[in-house]
Amino acid sequence: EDIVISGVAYNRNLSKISLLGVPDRPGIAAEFFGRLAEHHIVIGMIIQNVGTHGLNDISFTVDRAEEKKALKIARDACKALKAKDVIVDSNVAKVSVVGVGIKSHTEVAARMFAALARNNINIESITTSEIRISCLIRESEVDRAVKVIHDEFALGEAA
Amino acid sequence: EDIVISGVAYNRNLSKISLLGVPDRPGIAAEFFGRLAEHHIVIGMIIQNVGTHGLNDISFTVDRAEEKKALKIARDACKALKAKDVIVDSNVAKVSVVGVGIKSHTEVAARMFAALARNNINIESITTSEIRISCLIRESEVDRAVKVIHDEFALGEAA
Ligand SMILES: C[C@@H](O)[C@H](N)C(=O)O
Ligand SMILES: C[C@@H](O)[C@H](N)C(=O)O
Repeated sequence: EDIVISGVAYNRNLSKISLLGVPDRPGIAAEFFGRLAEHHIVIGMIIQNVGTHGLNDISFTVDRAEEKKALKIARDACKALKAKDVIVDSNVAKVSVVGVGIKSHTEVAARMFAALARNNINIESITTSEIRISCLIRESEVDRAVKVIHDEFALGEAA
Repeated sequence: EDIVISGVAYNRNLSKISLLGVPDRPGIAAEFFGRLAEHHIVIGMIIQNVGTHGLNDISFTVDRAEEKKALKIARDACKALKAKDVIVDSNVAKVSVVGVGIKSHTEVAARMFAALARNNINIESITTSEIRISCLIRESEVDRAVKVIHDEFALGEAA
C-alpha cells in the first residue's frame, strides 16, 4: 500500500484531563463517559493504554473553554469510581499526520517522531487510526511541530 | 453535527506489546519506532497515555504472526532505552464504532462502553479519531462485542 500523506493537521487550545488509577473492570469507562455525556461535554481524544496491578488511567481532551466544567465532572467521577486522582494539563495541542495507508507504515510514525525529537519536542501522548497518527505536545510548540513535520515529509507550505 | 454510524469494524489475532516505564523525554519514541521500522514490522495501533514521575508507557499492536519478531525488537529497545519492562498480550482483538461526526459525540462513546459493560466485557485500551472509537478487548469476546454494539446502535446484521 503506497503512503499518500495528505497533510498535517493540528488543534490548539486543548486541555487533557486524566483519571488516574481507576479499577480496570467492566463498567468504569461507561460510567465515566456516561457522566460526561449527560453534561453534554464535547470530547476530543480518548486515550487508555495498558493496565497494571488491576488499575488503569483514562485521559480525554476538551477545548480549553470546557475544561472547568469537564474537570468538575471528572473529580466527582474520581470519588464515585474510587480512582486515585485526577490531573489536568491546560497547555496541550494535538498535531497529526494524515494520509491513506498510514496504518501499516511504521516508518511514517518513526519519521514523525524523529522530526519532533530532533527539534526537542516531547511527545506527551500518541494515538493512531487507519489514516492518522496523532501526538499531544505542549501548546507552545505546535507551530514548530507543524513546520518540522511538513519539512520531514516535504509537504510544502503549511495551509 | 449529526451522528452517522456506518458500522462496527473488528480485527482478531492481535498481540499488544507494551514498553513500560520509558523515560518521558524527546527521542525515545523515535528510537523505539525507528527500530521497528528498520525491521519492517507492520504496526496496528500505537498508544501512549499520560506520563507520571518522568516515565511513560508505549504500546502497539501487531498481527499475532509478527509477535515473536516484534517482541525481540521491543526487548532490545527496552535495554537500550533503560525502560522498566516489556509485556506482551497475545490474546487481543480490536472492535471499533466507525462513523462521521463521532469525534464530538461523547454519548456514542458512552453508549459503546455501556454496551460492553452490560455484557461484562472489559475494555483494555481505548483510542479515538475523528471518525472512529476503538477498544482493545479479549479476543475470545470479539464476536459478542460486535453483536452487542450492533444491537446498541441498531445497525442490523453484522457484515
Ligand atoms: C478502565 C476501564 O476502561 C475498564 N476496563 C472498563 O471496562 O470500563
Ligand atoms: C515517551 C516518549 O514518547 C517520549 N516522550 C518521546 O518524546 O519520545
